[in-house]
Amino acid sequence: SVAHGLAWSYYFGYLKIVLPELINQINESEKWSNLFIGGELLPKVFALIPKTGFMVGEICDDRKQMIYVDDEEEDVLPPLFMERGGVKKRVYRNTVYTIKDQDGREHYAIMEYVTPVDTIYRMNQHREAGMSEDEKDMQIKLLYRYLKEITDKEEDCRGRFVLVPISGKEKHHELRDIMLDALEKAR
Amino acid sequence: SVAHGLAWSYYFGYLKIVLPELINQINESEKWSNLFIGGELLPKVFALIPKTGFMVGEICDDRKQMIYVDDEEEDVLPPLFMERGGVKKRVYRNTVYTIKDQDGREHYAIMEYVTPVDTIYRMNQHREAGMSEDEKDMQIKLLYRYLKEITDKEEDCRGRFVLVPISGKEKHHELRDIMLDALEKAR
Ligand SMILES: Nc1nc(=O)c2ncn([C@@H]3O[C@@H]4COP(=O)(O)O[C@H]5[C@@H](O)[C@H](n6cnc7c(N)ncnc76)O[C@@H]5COP(=O)(O)O[C@@H]3[C@@H]4O)c2[nH]1
Repeated sequence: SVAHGLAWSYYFGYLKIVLPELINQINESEKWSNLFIGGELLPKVFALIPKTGFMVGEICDDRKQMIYVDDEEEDVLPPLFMERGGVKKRVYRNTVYTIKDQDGREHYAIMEYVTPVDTIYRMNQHREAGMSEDEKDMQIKLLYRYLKEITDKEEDCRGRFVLVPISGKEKHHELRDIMLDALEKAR
Repeated sequence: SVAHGLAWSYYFGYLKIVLPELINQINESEKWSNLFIGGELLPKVFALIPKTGFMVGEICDDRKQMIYVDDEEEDVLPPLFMERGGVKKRVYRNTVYTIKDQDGREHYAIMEYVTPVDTIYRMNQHREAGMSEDEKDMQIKLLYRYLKEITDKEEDCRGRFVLVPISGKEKHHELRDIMLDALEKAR
């Protein structure tokens, strides 16, 4: 099925490459290696998977009040360069988000969307790809299930990857609460 | 099917992003904009799809006699930065390969492998993914067919993408001849 291929693709072509190197990328950044040592940054990727399949361009709220990238220079972790299939210096990188709780205290998390969910969303939107609304819902559910299974079992993922299911319709404060909750559970 | 999802993923997550910008990336490089104007570099991506699914790490022959990257600095085209699903400054970039013919004359082509073929190959290698040898062959054939269909029809791909089917077992001089042939046909 579509979801089966996309889940394995995400594992072989991304998680297997990036997760084992995560601590090294963190340690290459002075700001983040300090926060890592202090226990304030977990060496884990929190990956949002929206039920609607809708992947935003940007997670941040623009007024930097709830979830945001504080410093565009420092908060994008140093890149990992790899050659993949003839593409020299292909770049893999993660971004650290700042999450401000209701008391104004700052928390940190490496966050991003589960990219393959965007493929499913667009296949449904694009008539030529021939995927109905019901099939889209089913494939997203399957994608979640397959990824959960793969990342729980595979050595290079365990303890480094947290799937965060969301509706895809959350406002910023709701996303913040979901993330604070996920961070709590992940410690 | 697996191939169906991977083909659309390659289109929505890569070709749709990169191909419309290809001429701009070429023009940002002094070396390559000159060779483009002179008709020696086609603004097309030549994408190898091996029947075995085996994707090499590096296309080059190390003695730089047949297919190689001449200058690691200049031959990797300038990067395209995009934000995708919360990953800030995600990098997309292509590499120009030099292809030396039997008379020692240099030809140029933007080359790489069709990365999703690697997912299929690894699914077959990895027992948990449950893909047999026969299924693998079928999925690679389907991947080729779907990609041919998508890139012939979609506006943002037409004239900018050339699928180059290979066995996956070629020696360097055989790959060179295949590429010289493909370049000829693409003019
Ligand atoms: N968040 C995130 N950051 C990344 O750097 C990244 N790289 C890959 N992926 C996701 O992992 C999976 C496997 O990737 P693969 O390379 O086999 O296929 C990729 C690859 O064939 C092609 N592609 C995408 N980006 C590039 C790129 N920069 N260079 C070459 N090819 C690329 O288009 C496919 C789909 O890409 P995405 O739809 O972005 O999601 C991929 C995919 O779900 C990423 N996800």
